[in-house]
Amino acid sequence: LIKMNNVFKTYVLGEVKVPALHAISLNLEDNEYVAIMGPSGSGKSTLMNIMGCLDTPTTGTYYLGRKDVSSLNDNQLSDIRNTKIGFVFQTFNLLPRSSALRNVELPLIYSGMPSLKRKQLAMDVLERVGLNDRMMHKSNELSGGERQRVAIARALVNKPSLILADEPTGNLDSKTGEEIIEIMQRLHEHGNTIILVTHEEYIAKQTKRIIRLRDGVIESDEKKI
Amino acid sequence: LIKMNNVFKTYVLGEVKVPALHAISLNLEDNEYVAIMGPSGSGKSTLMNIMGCLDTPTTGTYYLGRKDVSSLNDNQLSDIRNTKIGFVFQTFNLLPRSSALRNVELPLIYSGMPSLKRKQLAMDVLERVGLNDRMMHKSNELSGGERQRVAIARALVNKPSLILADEPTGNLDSKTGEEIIEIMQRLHEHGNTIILVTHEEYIAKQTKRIIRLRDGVIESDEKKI
Ligand SMILES: Nc1ncnc2c1ncn2[C@@H]1O[C@H](COP(=O)(O)OP(=O)(O)OP(=O)(O)O)[C@@H](O)[C@H]1O
Ligand SMILES: Nc1ncnc2c1ncn2[C@@H]1O[C@H](COP(=O)(O)OP(=O)(O)OP(=O)(O)O)[C@@H](O)[C@H]1O
Ligand SMILES: [Mg+2]
Ligand SMILES: [Mg+2]
Repeated sequence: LIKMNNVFKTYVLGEVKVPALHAISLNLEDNEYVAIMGPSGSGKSTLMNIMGCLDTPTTGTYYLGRKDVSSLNDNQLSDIRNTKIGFVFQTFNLLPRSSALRNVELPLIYSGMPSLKRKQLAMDVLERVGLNDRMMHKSNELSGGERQRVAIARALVNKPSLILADEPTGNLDSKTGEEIIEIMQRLHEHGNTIILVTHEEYIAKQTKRIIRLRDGVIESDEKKI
Repeated sequence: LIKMNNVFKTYVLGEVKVPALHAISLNLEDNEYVAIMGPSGSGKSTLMNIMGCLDTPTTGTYYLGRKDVSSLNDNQLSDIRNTKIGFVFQTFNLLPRSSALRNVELPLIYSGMPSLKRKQLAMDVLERVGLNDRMMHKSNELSGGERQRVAIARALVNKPSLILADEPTGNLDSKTGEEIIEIMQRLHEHGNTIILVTHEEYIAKQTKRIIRLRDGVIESDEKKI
């Protein structure tokens, strides 16, 4: 499903170059359940952004489902991002003055789903993440962990085959965090491919493969038997 | 230092009332080191905002240093917030297009410190949180955990006597998180009062008192001997 070959990502700030990723090569099959770990600033979100077609490598190639992503045009990329990939951002990226419900409906509006059906689907997934009685709150009228769960619900509502979740439990107490990981586990059993950035070892232990980054390189890549 | 008596906080959204805090009474002395824990949505950030003079109770009284906060005017409140309290927000609240250095200088600009001295102080505290080579990055050019550390640095730079940190390690790997807690520990030994919201038991165990919230009420309040 995912094939990266010798990917480099360097940010350029005026005269300064920030080498965020260095010689990253990896292969991920369909239906894998992967944790990405590493110190703050080691390149995890940068790697996730490239995998999620939100950013492009400086050099190197990235194949998603055997298509060379650098050969796709903006419309094709937008379509992949909205229908095939569910992305939970580290900083949520919700519309602050729209309700939780509206935020979760957005991917379904994009895919043209009729209004009654999309409301029902959005409500179902909000209920699954425990936000049944917070649906009408605007996202700036929610707690940090509630916003995080709206971001998770929005990523899942389209039932995307690839789920990229960047520290999805960072703002959650351990019980609520485990409920979220339970949802990820079930999606994995249903055939979805799940990639989680986490800094919690107990979460990484529940996945099937742990990739560790350090200073922009892959330090280790271990599959569970 | 902090005395809350029968504090209630209810948010009003049109016709809906959200009772975020219910009958909260607590006393905190100078130089305490307190953890506040509880499920997502239990009222922790709401409590912190009232303690930090960023919000007011719906009913009940709040004394800070024996002054009734509800009797203070805007200028007095602003002065307390900027010189006596250091607040690390759960969502950082940095200026996205200003550098890490500028963000950390802000409280010192407010207190009228001369430019050379304030740059030095800001650089020192950024170095202490491990951001020595990220000082000139704008905050939207930083990783999640780097932004969190800028928010921490900004809260500490004025050497405030009361530090309120709302989930300061939520976006940090465990090693970086421990370095931050180490800084808090040292400030506590120097006489500062520290209140941390955390959902990590290993962090709460290092404090001297754990207050647990559930559904807007204090469920337990335990001091270490
Ligand atoms: N501006 C607001 N308007 C309406 N309700 C709000 C507002 N801010 C927070 N709430 C509600 O008040 C309750 C308490 O919120 P608070 O942010 O204090 O929770 P918290 O304990 O910090 O949660 P978390 O661990 O998820 O950050 C939540 O259920 C939330 O939905
Ligand atoms: N837009 C940008 N411009 C310049 N440098 C950047 C930019 N975004 C990120 N960086 C730098 O690239 C490095 C990797 O960033 P990245 O966000 O991938 O880290 P991360 O592993 O996700 O960290 P965290 O655990 O703190 O979220 C960081 O050192 C960061 O300062
Ligand atoms: Mg990150
Ligand atoms: Mg909170």
